[in-house]
Amino acid sequence: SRLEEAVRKTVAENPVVVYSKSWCSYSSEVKSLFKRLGVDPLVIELDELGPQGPQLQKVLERLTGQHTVPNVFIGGQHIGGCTDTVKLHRNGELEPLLSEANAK
Amino acid sequence: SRLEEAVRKTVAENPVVVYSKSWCSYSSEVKSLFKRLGVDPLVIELDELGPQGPQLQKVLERLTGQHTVPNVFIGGQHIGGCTDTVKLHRNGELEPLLSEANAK
Ligand SMILES: N[C@@H](CCC(=O)N[C@@H](CS)C(=O)NCC(=O)O)C(=O)O
Ligand SMILES: N[C@@H](CCC(=O)N[C@@H](CS)C(=O)NCC(=O)O)C(=O)O
Ligand code: FES
Repeated sequence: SRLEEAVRKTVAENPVVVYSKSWCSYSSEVKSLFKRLGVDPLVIELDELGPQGPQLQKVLERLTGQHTVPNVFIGGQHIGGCTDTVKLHRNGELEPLLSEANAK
Repeated sequence: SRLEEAVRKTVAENPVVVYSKSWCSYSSEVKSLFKRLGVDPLVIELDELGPQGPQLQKVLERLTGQHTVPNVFIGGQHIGGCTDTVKLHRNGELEPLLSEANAK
C-alpha cells in the first residue's frame, strides 16, 4: 500500500527512526538513550498524526510483527522496542550498528 | 465530589492501590515490582472504565497533583509513579512502608 511504501522509504533513508507516542515513558527512554549516544533519530509521534497514526501502527505491525511503541529501526533494519534497544546497548552491540548506519 | 470521596475511601481501605493503564509498560513495571515483593495491590485500570477513566484521572490530579500513570498509594499515602516507587525500593524504604501498611 501507499503507506507501506512510505514506511519502507522512511526507514531506508534515515539512519535511525523511532515510531513513538509522545506521552509514553518507554518511548521517551529510547529517545533519550539515542540523544545520550549523540544520535539524532527521526522521531515520528504516532499520537500526533490524527487518523494516520493508527493506520501507520497497523502498517508497522504488518511489516514488523510489532504493534507496540516505541518501534525502532537502525540502518533500515527493524530493531524492536525499548527493552530490545537497551539490551543491545548493554551488550555493546548498539554502537556498532549505529556506526555502520552512519548515524553518528 | 462523589468520585473524590470514592478515591479517598479506596486508598484508605486498601494497603496498596495502583491506578494504572493496562497497555502501559511503566504501569506493568510497578505492578510486577509489587508482585515480586509478595504484595497483591488493588489495581484499577483507568482505560477499562469507559468514561469514568478520564474522570478518575482528573480527580487523581486534583488530589495528588499527578496526572500520569501509574499512580501509587501505600497505607493511604500518595507515593507517586513508577520511578518514585522504584527509587524507594532501591533505598530500602519501600518494604518498611509496606509492612507499616500491613500490605505483606
Ligand atoms: N518490551 C516492549 C514493550 C512495548 C509496549 O508494551 N509498549 C506499550 C506502551 S509502553 C504499547 O505500545 N502498548 C500498546 C498495546 O499494548 O497495545 C518495549 O520495550 O518496547
Ligand atoms: N516518572 C513517571 C512518569 C509517568 C508518565 O509519564 N506516565 C505516562 C505513561 S508511561 C503518562 O501517564 N502519560 C500521560 C501524559 O503524559 O499525559 C513515573 O515513573 O510514573
Ligand atoms: S505508555 Fe507507559 S511506558 Fe509507554
